[in-house]
Order: sequence, then C-alpha cells, then structure tokens
Amino acid sequence: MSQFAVIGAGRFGESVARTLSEKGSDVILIDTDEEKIRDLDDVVTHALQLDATDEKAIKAAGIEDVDAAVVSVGRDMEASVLITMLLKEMGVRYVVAKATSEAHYKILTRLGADRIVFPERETGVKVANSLINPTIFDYLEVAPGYNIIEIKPPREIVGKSLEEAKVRSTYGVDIIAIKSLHPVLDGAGESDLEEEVKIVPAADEIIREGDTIIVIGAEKDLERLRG
Amino acid sequence: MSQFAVIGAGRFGESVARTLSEKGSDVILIDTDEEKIRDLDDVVTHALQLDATDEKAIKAAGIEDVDAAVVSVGRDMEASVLITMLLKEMGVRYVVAKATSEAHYKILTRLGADRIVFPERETGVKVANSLINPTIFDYLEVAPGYNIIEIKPPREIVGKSLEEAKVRSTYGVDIIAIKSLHPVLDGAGESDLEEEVKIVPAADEIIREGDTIIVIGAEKDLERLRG
Ligand SMILES: Nc1ncnc2c1ncn2[C@@H]1O[C@H](COP(=O)(O)OP(=O)(O)OP(=O)(O)O)[C@@H](O)[C@H]1O
Ligand SMILES: Nc1ncnc2c1ncn2[C@@H]1O[C@H](COP(=O)(O)OP(=O)(O)OP(=O)(O)O)[C@@H](O)[C@H]1O
Repeated sequence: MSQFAVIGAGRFGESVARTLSEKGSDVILIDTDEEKIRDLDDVVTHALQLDATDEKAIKAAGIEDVDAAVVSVGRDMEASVLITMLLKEMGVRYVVAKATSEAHYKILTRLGADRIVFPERETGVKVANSLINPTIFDYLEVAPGYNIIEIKPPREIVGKSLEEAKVRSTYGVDIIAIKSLHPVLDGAGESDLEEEVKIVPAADEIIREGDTIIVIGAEKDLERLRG
Repeated sequence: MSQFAVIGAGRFGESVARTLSEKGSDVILIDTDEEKIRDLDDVVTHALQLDATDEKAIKAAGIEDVDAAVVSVGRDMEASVLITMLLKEMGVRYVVAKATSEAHYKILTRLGADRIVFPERETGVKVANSLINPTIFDYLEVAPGYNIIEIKPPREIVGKSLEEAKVRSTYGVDIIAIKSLHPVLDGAGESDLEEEVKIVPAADEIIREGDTIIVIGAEKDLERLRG
C-alpha cells in the first residue's frame, strides 16, 4: 500500500491529496492552517496541523517512511526551499516540489528535489500549443523517451491500409490517428479545406495522399521517420 | 497567420504569451500593470496597458478579430468573469479562461467560456497519478474525448498476439503498451516482482496472464472495456 505525504494544502496540494486518496493511497497531509486540516480530515488518512519547517514535528509524523512527499507550501519560498532540503536530508526517497517562479524553480533544482512542477508555466505552455494545434494531441511526452507527433507518412505506405502498412514491424511506431483535409464550400461559397481526424482508425483504413499521421514511438524511431 | 489575445500577464498568461510568440503567432497582450507591459513589450506583437473590463478600450485594441483569447487575470474573480462575458458577447470565436477556484470554474462554465483551465487542480491530478503509476503515461486526455488508460485485458485476448487479438476492430481501441510483472530475487534473496513495460509492442507480442495493457481510445469505448 503506497504512502505519501503532502505538505501544504493549497489548491495544488489539495488536488494531489484528494486524487491520491481517491485512488486508495495512504496520505499524510500537513498544513499550519487549522481550517484546511479540518476540511480535509475525512478525505486523507491523517491530516496534521504542523509547521513543516519543524524537523522534529514532521519526523514524529512519520515523514521519513513515505514513498514520496509533495512540497506545495506555495508562496512562502523560504519555507518551500527549507522543507525540500530537510526532506532530502532525512532520506525521503522521492520529493516533488512546486515552484512559484523561475528563480524558485532554479533553487529547488539545486537543492535536489527529484521533480519540480510549475503548474502555471506548464499549463500555459500546454494551452498555447493546443491553440496553435487545436484538433488534437498535446504532442506530449507520454513516457520517458516516447512521444506523440504528427508527420507526413513515408511514401511507401501512402495508398495502403493500416493493416497492409505494417507500421509497427517496419518502423517501430504505432499510428493512433490519421488527419485528412477535405475541400468544402464555406458559407460564402468559397472553396475551403476542412480537417478531419480519425482517432484509432480501423485496420482497413487507407492512408491517402495529403494525409498526415499521428504516431507514438520512441524518440529515435520518430527521428528516423521524420527523415 | 494566427492571432491571439492574452489578457492578464500573470505567470500563466505570460507563459501562454511567450509560447505563442516563440511559435511565430501574433500576440496582443493586455494588462493594467505598466511594468509587466514593459517587460513583455519585445516578446509579443503588441503589449498594451489597458483595463480589459473597459469594452471600448479592448475593442480599439482589435480584440474582436483574434482567433482566440485567453483570460488570465487571476485572483480578481470579478474582472475575470466580466471580461470573459464581454469577449463572448463581442463575438470572439474562442475564449479560454483560467479559473482560480471551484466556484470560479463553475461560473466561467455558465458564462460560456469555450475552455476553462485550472492549472493548480489539473497539475495536482497529473502529479498524483504519476506518483501512483511512476513507470509510464500520465493517463492524460490526449484529445477531447480520448484517453490513455491502463486496464486488465479482456479474457478472450489473453494468450493471443496483438495481431490475433484484433483489438482495433473488436473494441475500437489501440494497445500502445503491455505491462508485465516478472518474479525476481532481490538483493536480500527475497522473492520480488519487477515491472516491465513494452511500449509499441511488436504485432506478434503475446498478451500473457497477469499482464495489463495500456490503451488509447474514445471514452465510451474505454468505459465498455473497463467493464
Ligand atoms: N511552514 C509551513 N508548514 C506547513 N504548511 C504551510 C507552511 N507554510 C505554508 N503552509 C501552507 O501551505 C499552503 C499553500 O500555501 P499558499 O496558499 O501560499 O500557496 P499557493 O502556491 O498559493 O498554493 P496553490 O497555488 O496550490 O493554491 C497553505 O495552506 C499554507 O497554510
Ligand atoms: N481588469 C484587468 N485588466 C487587465 N489586466 C488585469 C486586470 N486585472 C488584473 N489584471 C492583470 O492580470 C494579471 C494576473 O493577475 P494575478 O496575478 O492576480 O493572477 P494569478 O492568478 O495569480 O496569476 P498566475 O497564477 O497566472 O500567476 C496581473 O498582471 C494583473 O495586473
């Protein structure tokens, strides 16, 4: 049974604590604010009103034994940095720290946080990318070393069905969607191009001239395919 | 050439504006804070010091013609809600609004924002899921209505190869990875289970007893599969 600690019940910390608890994990939640502790008392395993910069107090709370700790005390950069350092010194295996500015991000990196998240910046990048490419996929890294990208299909598979193309065995990647452009007449009787995306296309779907394919694969296989 | 408006240069808004500009889009940035406008003046196309609740002022700035607008004035819920409503009334095609609380989120939905983001909550869910499932995939929504999830394979495909299982045509989903547990002896000579994940497995890979599969598909198809 996984056990986690969440330090700081701001909006991010509360979201982490709730999600972990809903999925059946043990969660120790720590915050100085009594009201937050009371509100989350029946959501998490233990909700403790403590100052997490107090090393003795958090040790007594069993923080050294958790599988991972999330430090989300937000705007108090000094507390966030101090707590992160304390946890790594105590030997907590995996520490996620939330940054609230670029400078904060850099400091947390140097202190050895195992992972740093910056929700406002990361979500901003994601929203911007989805505005530029609205139909689909965040072109995100789905797993370390694996990406989802959109490319022109290799010449030799144009005109073939997914089944005939044998993309997995030939290129080591998997086609998860096909994007086509169809000429249409718009409201003003003007000729226009409309995009259609078939996600998880059927095995007999044909890859046509002018289509692009959205594939998942290892970075080096994607590099080779992109040409 | 895509043109966007970003209203509110907080950390989220700045991140959206920078990313859009880096990718070559035209960006009109609006904020009341002179210092922020000055700092971002050479990053975006136009950085304008305006109060975005002033309908005349933002109309004069050309806000009606943008492809999409992002409302990220943050903590001032009243301004955020008012600006979102103004933009939709003016006929701005696509409005993304940033929520700062659950209540704010609900209000923005009722006002017709086309998309609402809540960075702290969304990143919290993502971090929690990746702590529970550290090897792989954020179980993210890869496209509207499509997800990547991990499930036990349906009984009838256990023992079959990917090719034989014909998962696309039978279930409408695509297997992008197979996760297996292998018994190993750990450092102390103790019997332990080690996880192995094959991403983009070959067509002849067998789905074995005890394996889980990571699939992409439409929400209703995934629901049906999860049983
Ligand atoms: N030393 C501390 N020990 C324990 N909890 C703390 C400490 N300092 C701050 N906190 C708590 O951390 C929580 C988050 O802090 P704050 O609201 O400043 O961050 P935030 O970055 O705005 O959060 P979010 O963006 O996630 O909403 C608060 O509930 C606060 O009481
Ligand atoms: N009426 C308004 N018109 C234009 N800009 C505004 C208005 N009200 C607030 N802003 C600007 O919006 C920006 C973001 O506001 P604020 O910092 O309160 O939000 P936030 O949610 O903390 O931001 P973030 O979390 O993205 O850092 C500020 O730079 C502020 O000057």
